[in-house]
Parts: sequence; C-alpha cells; structure tokens
Amino acid sequence: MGKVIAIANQKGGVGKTTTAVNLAASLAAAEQGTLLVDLDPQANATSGLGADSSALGQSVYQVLLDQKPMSGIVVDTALDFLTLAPSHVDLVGAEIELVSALSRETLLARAMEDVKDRYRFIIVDCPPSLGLLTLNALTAADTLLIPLQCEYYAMEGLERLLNTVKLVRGALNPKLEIEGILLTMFDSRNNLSHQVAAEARSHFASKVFKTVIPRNVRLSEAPSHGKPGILYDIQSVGTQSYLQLAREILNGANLG
Amino acid sequence: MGKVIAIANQKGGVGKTTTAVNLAASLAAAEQGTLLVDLDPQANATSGLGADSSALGQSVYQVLLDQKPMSGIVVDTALDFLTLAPSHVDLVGAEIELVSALSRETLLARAMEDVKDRYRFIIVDCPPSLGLLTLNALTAADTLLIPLQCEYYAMEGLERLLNTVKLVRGALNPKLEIEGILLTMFDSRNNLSHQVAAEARSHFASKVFKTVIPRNVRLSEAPSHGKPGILYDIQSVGTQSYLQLAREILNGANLG
Ligand SMILES: Nc1ncnc2c1ncn2[C@@H]1O[C@H](COP(=O)(O)OP(=O)(O)OP(=O)(O)O)[C@@H](O)[C@H]1O
Ligand SMILES: Nc1ncnc2c1ncn2[C@@H]1O[C@H](COP(=O)(O)OP(=O)(O)OP(=O)(O)O)[C@@H](O)[C@H]1O
Ligand SMILES: [Mg+2]
Ligand SMILES: [Mg+2]
Repeated sequence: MGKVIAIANQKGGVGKTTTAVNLAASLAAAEQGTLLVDLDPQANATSGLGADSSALGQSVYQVLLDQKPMSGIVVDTALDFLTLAPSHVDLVGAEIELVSALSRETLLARAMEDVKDRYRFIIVDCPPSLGLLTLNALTAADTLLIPLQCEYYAMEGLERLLNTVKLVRGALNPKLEIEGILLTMFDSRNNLSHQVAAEARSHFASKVFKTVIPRNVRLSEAPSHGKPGILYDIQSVGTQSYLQLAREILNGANLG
Repeated sequence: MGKVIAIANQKGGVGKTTTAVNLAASLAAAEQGTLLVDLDPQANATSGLGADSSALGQSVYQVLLDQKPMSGIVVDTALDFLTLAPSHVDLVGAEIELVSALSRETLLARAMEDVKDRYRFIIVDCPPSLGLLTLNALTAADTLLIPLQCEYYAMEGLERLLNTVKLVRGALNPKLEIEGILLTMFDSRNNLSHQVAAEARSHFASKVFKTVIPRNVRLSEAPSHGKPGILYDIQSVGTQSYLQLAREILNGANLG
C-alpha cells in the first residue's frame, strides 16, 4: 500500500510545490513508484513537471466533482517511476460547489482507494489555505510534511496548522501523523534563517528533518523548463538537498 | 474621499503583506491619512504593525459577519497618520459562513462607506486566493496593486488574476482599475529576475511601476519586531524602495 504524504502549509510561497515536485522526482529516481497529486488550482506542480493543465482533458477536478476514477486521469512524466494527477483552474470553484456534498472532506481519500496499491508513495501538493482542498489532502494522508520557510511570518502560521491537524485527526483521520517539518530557503549568511531554524528545532525537536533545503536559484529556474531539479541540474545544491530528503524519508529513521 | 487600493495576487508569498504594510507606512510618513485593512486570516499585516490579533477584542470579522461599523474596530499604530483594521483567524470561516448571505461580495464596500472620507488612502491586504475575501477587496477597491515576485511560478498566475479583474469589473465594480504591477524581491545578480522583469514590461508596458522592490533582508526582519521598514531601518534599500513607490503613487504620474 502506498504511503500518502500531504505537503501543506497555509502560508504562501514557503516551498510547498517545489518540495512536492522535487521530493516526488527524487523518490522516483530511487525507483520508488510515485504519484504526484496536484490539488492546487494554480496547477504549479503540473507545470513544474512540464504538463500543460489547460491542454489536458481531465484533472483532479473530475475526480473530486464527478467521481471519475483517479486512475483515469493520471499522466506520465519524463521520469519512469513518476506519474502525475494534474490540477486545473476549475478546482478553484470546488470549495463552493461542494458545500452541500455528503462527506465532502473524504472525497480524495475515497478516490485514492483506486490507486493506492499501485504506488509506493503518493505526494499531494496543496494550495496556500486550510480550506476544503487541503482538508481533503489531510484526510487522505498518512502523514503531513510541513515546509517551513526560514522567515518570520512563516513561523507565525505553524501553530494554526498544527491545531488543524489535531482537529482532522479527531474528526476525520485518526492515523494522521507529522512526517516532519522541512526548513526551506535557508540562507546561511542571514541571521533570520538561523534564528527560525533554532526556534523550530527547540519547539519541535526531532520532528524537524535533518535535511535543510538551502536557498538555491537553480531550484527556482527549473520550473520554467518544466523540469524537476534532477533533470534540470542534478549537481546543484538544491537538487542534492532534495535527494538527501528522499533518502531520509526512505530510511524512515529521521524522526524519533 | 479616500482612495481604496487592494493588494492582491493569489500566488503565495509574492510580497502582498510586505507591500501593504510598507506602502501604508510610507504614505503615512508623507502625512497622508492612511487606513490599512487586513483581510487575510493569517493576520500577518496586523502583526507586521505590532498588533496582537488574538488579544484585540474585535477585527474585520465583526465588520463582515456582524455588520459592525469599521470605525468601531480600527486601532492606532506607532505612526501618527496610520490606522489599522486588524484581522483575526476567525475570518478563515467567512467563505463558508457567508455562502448564503445576500450580496456577499459587497460587504466590505458597504462597510467602507463608514470610513472612506476620513482617510486619504485605504490599503487592503488580501489572502493568497481569489475567494470571497479577495472578491470583497476587489469590489470595494478603486484600484488593484499587483505584487509580482520575479520568479517563474508568479508569472503563471497573472493571467488568471487579470481575468478575475475583468469579471469583477463586469459584475460588481465597474470603476476597478489597475494601479500597477510591482516587481518584488528583484535580485539583480539573478538572470531569472531580469527575465521576469523584461517579460512583465513587454506584456504590461506602462502598467509596471518604475519602482522595483529589491530582495532585501531588512524587509524580512522588520516584521519580527512588529515594525514597518521606516521604523526598523529607514536607511535600508528595501525601505527606501517603498518610500519611492509611495512617491510614485502620490505623483499619480506613473501609469500611462
Ligand atoms: N530552496 C529554494 N531556493 C530558491 N527558490 C525557491 C526555493 N524553494 C522555492 N523557491 C521559489 O520560491 C517561490 C515559492 O516557492 P513555491 O511556489 O514552491 O511555494 P508554495 O508554498 O508552493 O507557494 P504557494 O503558496 O503559492 O502554493 C517559487 O518561485 C520557487 O521557485
Ligand atoms: N523585498 C523583499 N526582500 C526580502 N524578503 C521579502 C521581501 N518582500 C517580502 N519578503 C519576505 O518574503 C516572505 C513573503 O512575503 P509576504 O509574506 O509579504 O508575501 P505575501 O504575498 O503576503 O504572502 P501570503 O501569500 O502568505 O499572504 C516574507 O517572509 C517576507 O518577509
Ligand atoms: Mg504551491
Ligand atoms: Mg500576506
């Protein structure tokens, strides 16, 4: 059975998509069958893997709103062991369109049953909010990976996210655990980065991954070529840090 | 009558809050009576000005959901000519709580009538989505200022935002204009920054502000002290670029 890892944080621009795309690609490079589900109407993970969301006929929109099987909308990527469930801008209407649907928070969890045993990992990229789409991801997930940008505003939102996790665990998904907190865009020349990292490690101790993702311009260039780091510039420090993260997760030894 | 400028972009982490806080503070420094309305449940603009959203009794939540007058919830800040309408995490429920309210997109516009003639400028910070809160801001606004981070994913979302502006102009707010597109976190050593800036200027020509906000660590440190740039480090390049932006807007000459 595939392990479902949701990548979520309501704070915007903290590296959710960059983490989802590069972790999924790194797991695929380790020959672990991986599905990347793009649950953000911005469809950044979709274009980050070179797919054109407006050109594809179907997306996770049909899965959530028309109960189409997930296996019917997935597409191949440039990596052998990586498959994509693309997003589409229509998803932006899902929150309102599903307001009276029965058990609207479990739509994704039910849709995953169709594909869960075909992949070793299923990575879900979330939009920057704690609305219905992110709730669906937290309900379907085995674990939550929280990208934490090493900046002040990013620390502020963490408590609210962890409260939401407790609510979801109580009402919708008792098995939900924290996979880990990932420090992103770490700039070793910048005091603020060190302060946020120290604060995160003192509050959350072993829940913080040993792997730290540095600020690295090659990571932000790769999406404009529709490629994950390992296909754009495998030597770059950014790409190597995501390969290291994949190893840490595969070893499962990271968290006490 | 005060000019209402909404600061919006559904892409996360592009500098909406940093722009709202520092532009409002720079206008206040020019002795223009300014109100900053924090419409984001993350309440980053509230804490960026040193206020504690959970300690304040009231927020824009009461204005939108209980029709409380805006003048009844505003608080003073450390700057003479700057007043804040604080946010609160309760706002996160507004989208669902208001789904059957009459004319739910015009709640903010109606609430602004109460304060519009007391301020020269009203700046509205928005969450990273095009949901009901941002629609309220676009409906209440005279103009929209779009922070555009000089990165690939940020360019992708621009077309959708401009489509939403056309829809709002057609259905809710015929006077809505674009104040301008502001290039943020520009890093002159980085090719990507130059590429995005060149593309934005070729697509949107005179709609792009002459002022460009550089990536500047002092801007990201200031919120941890609850201060805008002009009170944290007035000499910094970041602070000076927002003072320049305020001058450009006050001159009104920026956009052809
Ligand atoms: N380690 C890094 N070094 C440099 N740039 C990065 C890094 N991680 C992400 N970026 C860039 O920072 C921006 C924000 O990252 P990303 O889009 O992945 O965040 P997000 O949390 O998914 O945003 P949103 O909240 O809009 O979904 C992007 O332009 C991305 O290319
Ligand atoms: N010019 C800049 N230079 C350096 N850091 C910046 C700059 N502008 C913003 N930042 C930092 O980048 C991060 C994102 O900025 P900010 O929170 O203002 O974006 P936002 O668009 O309001 O995010 P959200 O989508 O979550 O509301 C913050 O940590 C902020 O301090
Ligand atoms: Mg994203
Ligand atoms: Mg913000």
